[in-house]
Formats: sequence, C-alpha cells, structure tokens
Amino acid sequence: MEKVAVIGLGRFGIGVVQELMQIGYDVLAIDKKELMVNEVVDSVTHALILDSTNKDALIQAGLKTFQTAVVGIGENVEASILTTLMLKEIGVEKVISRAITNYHGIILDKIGADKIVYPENEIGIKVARAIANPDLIDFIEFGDRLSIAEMQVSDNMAGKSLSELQLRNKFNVNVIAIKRGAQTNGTPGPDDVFERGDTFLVSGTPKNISQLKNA
Amino acid sequence: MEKVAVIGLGRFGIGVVQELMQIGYDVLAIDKKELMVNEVVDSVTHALILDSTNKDALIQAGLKTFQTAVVGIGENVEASILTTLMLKEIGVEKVISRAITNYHGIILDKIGADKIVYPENEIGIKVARAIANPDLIDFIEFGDRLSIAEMQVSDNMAGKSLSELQLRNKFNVNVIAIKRGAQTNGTPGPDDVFERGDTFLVSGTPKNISQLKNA
Ligand SMILES: Nc1ncnc2c1ncn2[C@@H]1O[C@H](COP(=O)(O)OP(=O)(O)OP(=O)(O)O)[C@@H](O)[C@H]1O
Ligand SMILES: Nc1ncnc2c1ncn2[C@@H]1O[C@H](COP(=O)(O)OP(=O)(O)OP(=O)(O)O)[C@@H](O)[C@H]1O
Repeated sequence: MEKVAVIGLGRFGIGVVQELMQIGYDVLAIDKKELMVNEVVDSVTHALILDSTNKDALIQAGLKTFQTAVVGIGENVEASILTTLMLKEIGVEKVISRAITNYHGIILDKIGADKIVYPENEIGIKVARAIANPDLIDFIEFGDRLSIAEMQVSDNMAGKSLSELQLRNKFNVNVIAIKRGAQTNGTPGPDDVFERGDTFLVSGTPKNISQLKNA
Repeated sequence: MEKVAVIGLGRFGIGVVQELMQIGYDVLAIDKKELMVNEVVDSVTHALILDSTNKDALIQAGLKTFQTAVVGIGENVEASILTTLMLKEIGVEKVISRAITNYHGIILDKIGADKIVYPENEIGIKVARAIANPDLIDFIEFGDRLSIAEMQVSDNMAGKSLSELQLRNKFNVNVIAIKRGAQTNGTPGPDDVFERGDTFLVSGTPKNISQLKNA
C-alpha cells in the first residue's frame, strides 16, 4: 500500500491528510503539537508527535521508508525550510513543500523541494478572477491562448439555445459539456437550451471566455 | 471603475488584492494591523487601518458604496463572522468570505455570505490528487463523470504518437490540446508525437484519466 508522510497539521496539512486517506493512501501524520496530532489520530494510519527539524527523530519515525512527504508547515518558515532539507538528506524521493511567500519558495527550491505549493495565493487568484467574472466557477489556463472554464448559466443565457446564442460565431468559444443537476450532456448540440441553474464547460481564449458575460 | 473592498490582509487576502489590482480593479485594502496595511499601501488604490467588526468604522470608510467585498480574515473566526454580518447589514451586495472549517462555513452561510471559500482545503485536495497522479498539474471536475485534466507527458508517453498510444481506444480519453514551450496545438491529430516536457489537456472520466499513468 502506498504511503505518504504529512508534516504540519494546520489547515493545509489536514486538507492533504483527509484527501489522501479518502483516495486510499496510508498516511503518517506528524506535528510537534500534541493537540494537532490528537485531532487526526483516529482517522489516519499513524500519527506521531515530533519536531520535524530533528533529523534523528525523523529517521526513528521511519521516514527513510517513505517515497513521498508533504511539508505543510507554513508560518514557521524556518521549520519549513529545515524540515524540507532534513527529508531530502534522509532520502525521501519526493518532497512537496508549501511556501507562504515568493522568497520562501525560492529558498525551498534551492534546498531541494521537488514541488512547491502556494495555497493561499492560488486560491486568492481564483477568487479575484471569480469576482471579475461572477459566472466563473473554475478554470484551467493552458498557456495564455487557451482556457477551459466551468461556468454557470447567466440570466442572459437562460432559456436560449446554443445556436441562438451563437457562442461559436460571436465569441469563438466551444461549449464542451452542459450539466443539469446530476445529468451531464457531453455532446451539446445547436438546439440544446441553457436552463437557469445549469453549469457548462467551455474552451476558448481567456479573453473570449471573459466576454461571455455579454452573451 | 469597478471596485472591491478586501478586509483582512493575510496571505489569502493579499493574494486576492494583488490579482484584483492586476486585473484592473480599484481595491480598498483594510486590516486592523498597521503593519499589514503598510505592506500594501503603495500598491493599492486605498488602504485603511480599521477594525471591520465596527459597523460605524465600515460606514465611515465608505463600504456602503461597494458592491463587492472579500472577507479574508481566517483564524479569527469571530471577526470573520461579525465582519460578514456587518457588510451584509450595510448593504454590500456580494460578500465573499473565507472559512477555515466546515462549521465556520455553515455559520457564514447562515448569516448571509454570498460565497464561501475554503482556500487551504481546496489546495490540500489538489496536492493530494497530484500525489496520487504525479503527472497531473491541474484539473476541473465537472460532475463525477467528466474531468478535464492538465497533465505532463510521462516517461512512458514521451516519443510516442497519439495513435501509437491509442489513448482514445485504450483509455477512452480525448486529448484536447498539447503545449510545447510557448506553442499550443489546439487540434492534436493521430500523428502528433508527445515529447518530453510537453503538457496536454485531456478530457474523460476521473477514473480513465487516472489510468493514464499506465499509458
Ligand atoms: N518543527 C515542527 N515540527 C512539526 N510540526 C511543526 C513544526 N513547526 C510547525 N509545525 C506544525 O505545523 C502546523 C502548521 O503550522 P504553521 O503555524 O507553521 O502554519 P499555518 O500557516 O498557520 O498553517 P495553516 O494555514 O495550514 O493552518 C502547526 O500545527 C505546527 O504545530
Ligand atoms: N476585526 C478585524 N478587522 C480587520 N482586520 C482583521 C480583523 N481581525 C483580523 N484581521 C486581519 O485579518 C488578517 C488575516 O488574519 P487571520 O490571522 O485571522 O487569518 P490567517 O488565517 O492567519 O490568514 P492567512 O492564512 O491568509 O495568512 C490579519 O492581517 C488580521 O490583522
């Protein structure tokens, strides 16, 4: 069974732990505070109270046998950096570390973190984009010329068919799928009508997608 | 010019502020700590030091004239809840509030937050999924039967053409686009070859996409 060590059981670390358990991984959850470890001890494979900046403690905890570890320590930048270094020195193949500033990320990169995550920043960007485009639920930016967006049907669009809205001609976007409740239509046609409450997947340039609020 | 008030200049709030400024909004940045406000005072439209749980202070700051506000206060759950309530009472049309636990979110919902965001949790889930699928960069889940994933080309796939890999026949997924450096191929054909370093967009069921590591 595949296993992952997650060090630092703040909100980010807990998010990782819960999803990994849900996916079916064995999880070793580590934190220096007993309180945090007690929060998870009943829902994870193993939980240990230890200071992850202590290399011997990590080795004793069996970290040499882990291929993947997540460093969820945030605000304590020094501990985040030291822990990342210790894990690489112990030989953990893939260390995913969280950074809370750009410089924090640069340092983690230099000391060997295999992947760096900026959680608050990424979501801050999504929230800002959703403000700029209230019907935008989620998106993937694939280069700067192609985005895939999950959007909700606006009041303007509700009750109109795809051909009526002329999304391809007017906006140069492609509707990939439409979802109504639990039903997904993966091959939307020109006569399909958008109903209030529907969500849809659309592809196009970021600019064209943002124009859809004028549909 | 469209304007947004962002209250609470922690890492999440700062992420929202920076992206909103980048998009072109006017931003009023508010925090009770002078230190946080000073961090942004040179890069935002307006910055104010005030306690957002104080309704009069919010009114004096002009919040009645804002249609949109983001409550980026996290750990201080009481302040997050009070601030959200104050903003709705003042008449701010759209209040987007951050929650740090499920119950926090439930309370925010009951007192009128128009949208609730769980930043650390959302990214925690993405990190966990990326661990389960190391070539996965980003994804949108559209219902439980359709996902769009941004992936990097695995060692197995590198040097092989789409027809060679038989992605549609074997895995029932559709490659939407392939990116190589700054070039994007939005109409990939059967003879297109995946090269090391390429990333691609693919659609299919979550299960089929996760099978791609066996391609
Ligand atoms: N040296 C260490 N060894 C083990 N755990 C640590 C160490 N330093 C910090 N932690 C733990 O990491 C967890 C997350 O901590 P921290 O306060 O650094 O980040 P945070 O940014 O507030 O986290 P989040 O936003 O995810 O809640 C805490 O539970 C803390 O006890
Ligand atoms: N009543 C208040 N009025 C204005 N600002 C506040 C109030 N309460 C908290 N803040 C500010 O909100 C910001 C974010 O605070 P908080 O400590 O609650 O969250 P956090 O979870 O640590 O944030 P992040 O993870 O985004 O860094 C802080 O800068 C804090 O000064």
